[in-house]
Amino acid sequence: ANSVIVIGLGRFGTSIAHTLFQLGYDVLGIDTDEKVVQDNLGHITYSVQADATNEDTLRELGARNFDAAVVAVGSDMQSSLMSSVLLSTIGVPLIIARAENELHGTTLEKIGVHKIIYPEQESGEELAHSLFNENVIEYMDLTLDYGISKIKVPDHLIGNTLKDIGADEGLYFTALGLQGGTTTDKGIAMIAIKRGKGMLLAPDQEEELQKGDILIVGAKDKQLEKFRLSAS
Amino acid sequence: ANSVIVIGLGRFGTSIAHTLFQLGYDVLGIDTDEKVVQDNLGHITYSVQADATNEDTLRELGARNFDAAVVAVGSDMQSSLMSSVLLSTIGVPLIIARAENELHGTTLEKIGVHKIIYPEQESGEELAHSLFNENVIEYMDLTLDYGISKIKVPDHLIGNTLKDIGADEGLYFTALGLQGGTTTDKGIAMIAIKRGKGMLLAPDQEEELQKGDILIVGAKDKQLEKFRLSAS
Ligand SMILES: Nc1ncnc2c1ncn2[C@@H]1O[C@H](COP(=O)(O)OP(=O)(O)OP(=O)(O)O)[C@@H](O)[C@H]1O
Ligand SMILES: Nc1ncnc2c1ncn2[C@@H]1O[C@H](COP(=O)(O)OP(=O)(O)OP(=O)(O)O)[C@@H](O)[C@H]1O
Repeated sequence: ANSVIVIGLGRFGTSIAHTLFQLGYDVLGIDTDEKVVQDNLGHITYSVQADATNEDTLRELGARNFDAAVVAVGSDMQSSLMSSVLLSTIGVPLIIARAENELHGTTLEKIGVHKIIYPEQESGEELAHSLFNENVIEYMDLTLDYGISKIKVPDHLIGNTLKDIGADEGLYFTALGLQGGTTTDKGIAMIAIKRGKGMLLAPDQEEELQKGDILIVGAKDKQLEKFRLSAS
Repeated sequence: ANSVIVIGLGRFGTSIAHTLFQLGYDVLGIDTDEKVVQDNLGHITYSVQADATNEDTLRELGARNFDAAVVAVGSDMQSSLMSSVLLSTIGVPLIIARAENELHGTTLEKIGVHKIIYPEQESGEELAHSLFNENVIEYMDLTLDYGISKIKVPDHLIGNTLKDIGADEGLYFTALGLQGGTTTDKGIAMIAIKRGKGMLLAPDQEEELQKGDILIVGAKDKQLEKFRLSAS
């Protein structure tokens, strides 16, 4: 899979388009709004001012040869539906569209859209799960009670080394590897420290936490709670 | 933490409010729009028609006693800013607000909002990472182009050892640790394999991938793409 058309370069469309481009895909962004098209130049492969509800335009842009299309038009439901029908007619193999509400979503499915996204609803659910964990920027569960968290370094841990705060040895990983892993009893695994634009993967014990650090930590839920709460 | 006020019951606000309620929190939802207030009755603890930019109203509703507040008003930036200032003045300990754009977000931070959410941008990035791959269950970005992905093991990799598929040595982590980390050039880091209810952390090179495995992989975006695409 190599190329994607993104129709509608609002916040949702722009964010998909830029991320896809950074992932190495060829991205053609289409929007009727000239300013928005200008803003995207250089951030994606091609940024074109055009009306995606015009079949000739889509065909001339080579829509038929793209691997996927994302219809990121939100509030203009008519444009969203029309572009989706055209993409389906033209034969783009994978069409994803965002929907304003369930009726819009159901309609999109009926006209051949393969996957429907509800951006606001999805971020709302996500936020609800991390609401009271303010230092926890993100959480990925691995098992029922073990997960990887992205945590802002708690103020009072700044200046401490990993050894001080009881994070496991960098060797932790290797030791685990040699034993074939499966240990969630060893405490906090400091997987990485994101600092500025860079990242320290498996930092060693002498590493000192600095202001602004973002910690990528693997730990059992209870250990994580202790770590964060001892952290606050 | 037990109770949350959600101001603005659009799609984002409604989704946070309902999810929080389902998670066991007490949720007070406030909106000026009567229909929206009606729709939420029964789905959250209290649903009230009120203007959140009115300080007396917020005080009468007991805002002071809530553990957190989410300002989910989006396009009405003035309402968003005013409610946020009031919540801060009233003393709600944790205030989270959604922002329409960076300027809005920066302004919210300046007036005391603790955490800013950009729903559309966040769903856009998330979608980009799983667009072509039903296999990517979840993605956590660490830096601009390096992230951790939770991936269903691709069928044709089953039976291969980590060595076969080019995942880095278990020693990868230690080597990095000794060098002080910052390497994102070494390829795919197989951080863990989730298998059944258990988890292998830093599995060694001889580990054979099995059907049903879920791989926790650290990699630069382009390497991840190659890994997954070679996978399909
Ligand atoms: N027919 C069309 N062809 C191309 N682009 C279109 C068409 N109709 C709308 N757009 C573009 O789609 C973009 C997104 O439109 P929308 O009205 O959904 O904005 P939005 O809801 O603010 O988006 P977001 O929430 O992603 O910021 C706009 O930039 C708009 O110009
Ligand atoms: N001062 C206010 N007090 C209470 N509710 C308000 C106030 N101002 C706006 N709202 C409500 O906030 C809700 C969200 O408003 P907004 O204009 O952001 O809609 P939206 O952008 O479509 O939201 P979403 O994207 O979450 O669906 C609306 O239901 C609106 O009635």
